[in-house]
Amino acid sequence: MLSTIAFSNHKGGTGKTTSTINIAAVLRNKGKRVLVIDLDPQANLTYSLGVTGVDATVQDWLIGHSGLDECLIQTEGLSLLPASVSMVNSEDVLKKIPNYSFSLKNKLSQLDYDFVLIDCPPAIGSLTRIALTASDYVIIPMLLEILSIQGLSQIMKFIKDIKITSNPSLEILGVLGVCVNESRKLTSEVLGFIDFAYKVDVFNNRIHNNVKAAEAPSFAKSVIDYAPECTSTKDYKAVTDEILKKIEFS
Amino acid sequence: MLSTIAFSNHKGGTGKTTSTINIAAVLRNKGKRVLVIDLDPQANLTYSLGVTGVDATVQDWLIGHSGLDECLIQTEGLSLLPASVSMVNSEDVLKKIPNYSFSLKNKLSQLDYDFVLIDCPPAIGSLTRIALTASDYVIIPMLLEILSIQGLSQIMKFIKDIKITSNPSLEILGVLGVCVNESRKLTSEVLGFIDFAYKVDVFNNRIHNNVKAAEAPSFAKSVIDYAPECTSTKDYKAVTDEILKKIEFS
Ligand SMILES: Nc1ncnc2c1ncn2[C@@H]1O[C@H](COP(=O)(O)OP(=O)(O)OP(=O)(O)O)[C@@H](O)[C@H]1O
Ligand SMILES: Nc1ncnc2c1ncn2[C@@H]1O[C@H](COP(=O)(O)OP(=O)(O)OP(=O)(O)O)[C@@H](O)[C@H]1O
Ligand SMILES: [Mg+2]
Ligand SMILES: [Mg+2]
Repeated sequence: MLSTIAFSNHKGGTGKTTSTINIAAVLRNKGKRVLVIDLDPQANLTYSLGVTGVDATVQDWLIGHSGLDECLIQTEGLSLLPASVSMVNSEDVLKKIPNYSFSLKNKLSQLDYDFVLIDCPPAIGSLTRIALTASDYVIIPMLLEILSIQGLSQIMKFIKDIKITSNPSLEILGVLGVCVNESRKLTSEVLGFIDFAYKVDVFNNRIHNNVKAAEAPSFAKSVIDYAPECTSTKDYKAVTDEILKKIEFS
Repeated sequence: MLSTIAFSNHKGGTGKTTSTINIAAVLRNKGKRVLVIDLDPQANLTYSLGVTGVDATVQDWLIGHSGLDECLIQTEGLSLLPASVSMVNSEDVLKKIPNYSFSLKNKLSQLDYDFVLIDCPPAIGSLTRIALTASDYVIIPMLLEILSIQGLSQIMKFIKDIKITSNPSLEILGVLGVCVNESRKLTSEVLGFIDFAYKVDVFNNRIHNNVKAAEAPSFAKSVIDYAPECTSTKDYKAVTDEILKKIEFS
């Protein structure tokens, strides 16, 4: 039973990439077959898995320029469809495909995994559109700060538009607090505001601020593999269990 | 003597917006006439200055759809050319202008300020291209973390391309460390790596992690006005003095 989950937020630096790689690693450790897709020209997810010098990107696969076997990379027990900075031309390139919004959805239907996790760029554009059109669920990672609330507003409008135009069954699994410092007054104020102003679930578990999560990419590993006992690993395990419960009952 | 400075980084959440508003406020307090331009469809800068319900954006002005008087807003002692989420269509809209890369440069030549500060989106696209083409200087705000190094690499390649194709006199004023925690080993490792791997100046002064900087937007003020005695204010004053020295001797 394939579940496709997008990690999306217009706001930059909210833990989209860090959440994609770490939730993927927890699922892998539970024996799930996981494909991660890097849809960001920054290619942080690709880099975090130790992959450099990418010739064939996920965009090349989508436009039919390269076959799956040329693009797909096995790394750290995960399958990866990588990105590279060549994808900064995505607005021009992808829109040439007829019905481009559905390009990823159509291609994914040929694949066989338990979970597909999609890392989105900090932009409301064609890459995020194809990710959300292809997904069963979207998780919105965010810092619990003021400017993040503006980003939440924008991504939720965009999700609403996607549900109307190309994917009525897209479900928001929830807002995921990332890099959280519980002792800040700002943290509880932002949570209270989200509760008051938005009809959206917020994950009970949060990912706390922990330098191990920021160090892991230089070891080309998830923090789950780099520091199995640290707070970030415990946090991501708890969040992944919460995701599995939500999916089970959705 | 007009100095135009872009705050740019492909990486998300690196303090581009926070640096634009706070350095603008410090310059204003020194009696400079400052125009800030929000070139990000997220419109965080616009929001941080208490401006909502924007009808005419900087993009409308650039494409000749609205006059300067319809777009320009006076707020907190600064002039602002605002953004809104309508600018997510910038790739399509701007590229219709002949020689679009020069659109901002040409329009700015009619204006009379001491400083123009441009807040860029976390993207290497048409908005960042017009910003860098119009600027004398670029500052690269970054977190001192691993994934930021990848962003630095990408933005420096892009700056090199801009210098060749549209703005040979563009100068990198420097990399600005933002949200810095000096006690982390990661901080000094990243600084050491930048020093070793890149021919780029790094500001001696850094902006340290301080919750006041994150709280300020909810008061529609710069942190300079919101919390004049806090660490972030002292940091931004020191950085602004460093900018003025660098410009004087460049
Ligand atoms: N729990 C955490 N604790 C400390 N640092 C973290 C944590 N999660 C992520 N980081 C760091 O914060 C920065 C931003 O995280 P990340 O790159 O995952 O965000 P993003 O939303 O994918 O950013 P972008 O919008 O640029 O794609 C990175 O340097 C990352 O290593
Ligand atoms: N010195 C600081 N201390 C603590 N928090 C900070 C500091 N500077 C910025 N922040 C917070 O960090 C987050 C990211 O900052 P900011 O929005 O300025 O980055 P950005 O590079 O403009 O992001 P984007 O790529 O989304 O445009 C914001 O919530 C901001 O309030
Ligand atoms: Mg990312
Ligand atoms: Mg910004």
